[in-house]
Amino acid sequence: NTNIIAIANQKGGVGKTTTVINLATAMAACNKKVLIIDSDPQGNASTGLGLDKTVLKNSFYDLIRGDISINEVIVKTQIPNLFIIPTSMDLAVVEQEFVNIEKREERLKKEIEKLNTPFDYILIDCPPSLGLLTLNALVACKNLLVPLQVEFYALEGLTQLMETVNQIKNNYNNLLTLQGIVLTMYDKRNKISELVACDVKNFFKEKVYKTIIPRNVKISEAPSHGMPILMYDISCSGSQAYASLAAEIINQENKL
Amino acid sequence: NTNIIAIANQKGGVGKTTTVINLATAMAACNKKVLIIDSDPQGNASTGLGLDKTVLKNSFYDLIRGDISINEVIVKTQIPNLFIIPTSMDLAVVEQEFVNIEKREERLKKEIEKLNTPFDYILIDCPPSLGLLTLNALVACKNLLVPLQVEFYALEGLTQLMETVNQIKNNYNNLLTLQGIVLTMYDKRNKISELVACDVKNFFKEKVYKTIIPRNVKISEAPSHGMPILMYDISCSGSQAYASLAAEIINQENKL
Ligand SMILES: Nc1ncnc2c1ncn2[C@@H]1O[C@H](COP(=O)(O)OP(=O)(O)OP(=O)(O)O)[C@@H](O)[C@H]1O
Ligand SMILES: Nc1ncnc2c1ncn2[C@@H]1O[C@H](COP(=O)(O)OP(=O)(O)OP(=O)(O)O)[C@@H](O)[C@H]1O
Ligand SMILES: [Mg+2]
Ligand SMILES: [Mg+2]
Repeated sequence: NTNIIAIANQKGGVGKTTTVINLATAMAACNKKVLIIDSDPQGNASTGLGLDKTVLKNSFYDLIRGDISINEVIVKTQIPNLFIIPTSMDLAVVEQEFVNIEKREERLKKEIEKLNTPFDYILIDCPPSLGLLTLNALVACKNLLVPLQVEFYALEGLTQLMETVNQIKNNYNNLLTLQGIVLTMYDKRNKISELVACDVKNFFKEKVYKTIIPRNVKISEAPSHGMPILMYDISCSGSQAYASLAAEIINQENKL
Repeated sequence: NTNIIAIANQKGGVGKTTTVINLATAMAACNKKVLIIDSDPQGNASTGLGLDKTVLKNSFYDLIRGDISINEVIVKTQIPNLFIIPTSMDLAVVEQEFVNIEKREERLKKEIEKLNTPFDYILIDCPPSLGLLTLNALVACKNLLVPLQVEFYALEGLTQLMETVNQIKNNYNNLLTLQGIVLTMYDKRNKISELVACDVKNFFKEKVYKTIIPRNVKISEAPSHGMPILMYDISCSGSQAYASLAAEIINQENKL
């Protein structure tokens, strides 16, 4: 009964990694058992949680190649109830390596099915592209969460993302549904923020979470200390927002 | 004697497109003839200059497939001296289509060699990945310009980018050199900005441009009007910064 959520958007720098780390931490604080899968070769989710990528024994790369079982590659984080499958730089070559491999888009899905430990949530961090790694996440997941930076260019990419999701739903994963869109880096002083927020709410209606993540300097400071925002500064607006988003998502489940 | 510059960084949202559009406009204002090549399937450079991607006759996709000559796909922009090869969404499929094609990394380079019109500068906007499209840009160019957002995660990606550049220099394009690093979205109120700026200057020394692009709300408003910042609001700090960057790059050439 695990809810597997892919956090994806091919537009870069919209807050995918920040949302994965902080939403997962807030869910873990609500006593949910959470696994983060870092499928971005940049490995920002691993670093942002304080892992040293240079000393990793195993990583997501070994998992997707089939060299190691999912139960051996999961590591604890410093947060109770929160675990991670970390990634290292060698993941960058996987797109070239997997070119002629059968069913290359299902490798992550097949691995997740072998999990021994029950998790309440699995959150998959995706790279800023619609290539093989994001495809694997969208095939393996049940729900898609889209962080959307309230900026003009970010709005433009949404149509392309939704088209890709429909293709995947029709060809690979008929379970895939849009769980919701979370607006990020909202800045009251920037009139574009309100324009984009209105556009998105008009189009996607109740799919847009009520919680809006504000632009908050503390959020961008936390990763340099290897901590999620809820650990770095629990009282700031960023922490409050991610805690409220976690509550909204958990309550959304209870209603279903 | 054209200076072909790739603007690349696999980290997303660091200001690649914003730098391409506004640097190109500032160079055109200095009476340089400039061509922008939009090789990002998101097509933000095309939209940010006011082009309607849905009515494009031809695009970068047709060029890289070899269906049209480079001299036929170039269009004027509303800025004198500034031209663009626009892109549309269908470019997203090129990574899959080109999988088994010979010398697929040299296609852009081969096309640029056929140009009839002399340009002073060619600026290539890249997607946030180190895949085939960025590879084509790095093989075709003479210089690399790296926009670096002054944020912790952006710093992390720099090592990976430099490793890729060395590989390309050794295997495909021995002309490729790092022209410079431009710090973007600098915010004096954010202590990370200064930390990251110091780190980068210590490591890359004179390769870091003196001009630093400040975080400036007007820069994020301009694309929604289909205009570069120098057209949208010439007096704001963003315009001044990109004008000063253009001067710095043009003077760098004169010294060589
Ligand atoms: N609400 C926020 N307020 C301030 N800064 C933020 C906020 N959310 C994210 N950031 C910062 O903005 C940058 C981009 O965020 P992040 O790296 O999470 O985006 P991403 O979508 O994962 O990027 P990529 O596309 O490269 O994977 C980071 O430096 C992060 O610290
Ligand atoms: N100096 C700045 N001040 C304020 N906003 C900025 C600045 N530079 C860029 N932006 C905004 O930040 C967002 C990211 O910039 P941009 O899209 O140019 O980055 P990118 O690296 O091209 O992203 P991608 O990786 O998706 O291609 C855009 O919405 C842009 O308008
Ligand atoms: Mg990320
Ligand atoms: Mg861009």
